[in-house]
Amino acid sequence: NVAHGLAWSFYLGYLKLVLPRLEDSIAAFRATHQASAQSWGRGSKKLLILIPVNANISHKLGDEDNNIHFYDNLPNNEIDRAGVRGRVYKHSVYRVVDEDGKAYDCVVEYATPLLTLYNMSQESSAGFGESERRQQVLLFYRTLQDILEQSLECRNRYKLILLNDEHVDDPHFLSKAIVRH
Amino acid sequence: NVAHGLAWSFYLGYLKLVLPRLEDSIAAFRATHQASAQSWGRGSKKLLILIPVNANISHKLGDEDNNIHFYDNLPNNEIDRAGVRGRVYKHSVYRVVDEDGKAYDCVVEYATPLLTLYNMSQESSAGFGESERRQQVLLFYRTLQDILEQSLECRNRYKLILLNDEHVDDPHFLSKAIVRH
Ligand SMILES: Nc1nc(=O)c2ncn([C@@H]3O[C@@H]4COP(=O)(O)O[C@H]5[C@@H](O)[C@H](n6cnc7c(N)ncnc76)O[C@@H]5COP(=O)(O)O[C@@H]3[C@@H]4O)c2[nH]1
Repeated sequence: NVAHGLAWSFYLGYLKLVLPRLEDSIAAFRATHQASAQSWGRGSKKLLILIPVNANISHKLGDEDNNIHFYDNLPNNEIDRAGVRGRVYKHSVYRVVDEDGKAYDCVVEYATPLLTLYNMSQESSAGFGESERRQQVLLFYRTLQDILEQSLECRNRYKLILLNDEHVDDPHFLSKAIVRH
Repeated sequence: NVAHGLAWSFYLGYLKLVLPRLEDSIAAFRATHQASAQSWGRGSKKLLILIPVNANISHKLGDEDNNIHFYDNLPNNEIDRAGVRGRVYKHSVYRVVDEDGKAYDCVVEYATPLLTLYNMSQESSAGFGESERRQQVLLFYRTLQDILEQSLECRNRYKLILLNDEHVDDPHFLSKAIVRH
């Protein structure tokens, strides 16, 4: 079950490492980005993790919804990992505008393992078709939820945002989903 | 089968992205590290990927074998990925000395997904025990071999080094294995 392993990999190889450092990174960022004080107040100090059920992931959130603007990156975290010295872990900060024009600053990204699920469903030799992909995304979501709820390192430091594909024709679907959280 | 998904993830989310750029990164590195001209000649322009069957991965190769010295990192590759702007992909260059004292410069690292296999085998809720781990490492190795042999992007740009655990008491086991390749 591919999704099970990818959820564990996402937790053990990423969230468990970066979530404990997130609050400090945001504090350092706010110290050097005074202009964002008000919108952080409205925003979130958690890592917002987007999980679209169709695994259709964009590399640039601003391309998906023009109410979302890349603001800047959090400071880099460098960690020695498996022979790579100072491997860099970073997150991007986005300013999201709601329908009344209020700005919210938040740290948001897609769950990268969904790219693997998407690409595997396109490669015939991977043994995994488009029809199974949606099931695997939901299994990834449920498994990740269970793991994170048991994790002391990650508690209260993240929010999983499951994105249905019913309103994909709404140009502000993504910003609304983020603001709702 | 966790190993199957991790091998595909390692290919689709990492090797397929970084191996096509490796030759250019090494050329840029050699231009700024003139002192390494001779040892690169003896060394390798491929990414050497270490796969220990016991999944026992160290974060610093120099700690494993004092004939291995961290030299420097290749230039960073920055790629926009799933909402993270300019996610950094980098590799470390090591100088490896053989038993006659000759130096070889090479780009070498452990296969990161083995850390996930190792950590999963330690977490009781992951449903995966120490006895299955070795089997999963070998399945990871075979699956990765098959995928890479079919890949045009990766052809001739990597070398998989399977490390048995019989000679772990030899302090120069790792450097000898690397030099052999
Ligand atoms: N050596 C090495 N250097 C890298 O830069 C790197 N980037 C990825 N990988 C390995 O390739 C595979 C595919 O990566 P993907 O990004 O889909 O999943 C990643 C991704 O969803 C998340 N993650 C890890 N590092 C980062 C990061 N820096 N930024 C965002 N997400 C990350 O956590 C998962 C597991 O990571 P690793 O367990 O380190 O191994 C990965 C994985 O086996 C790497 N391996």
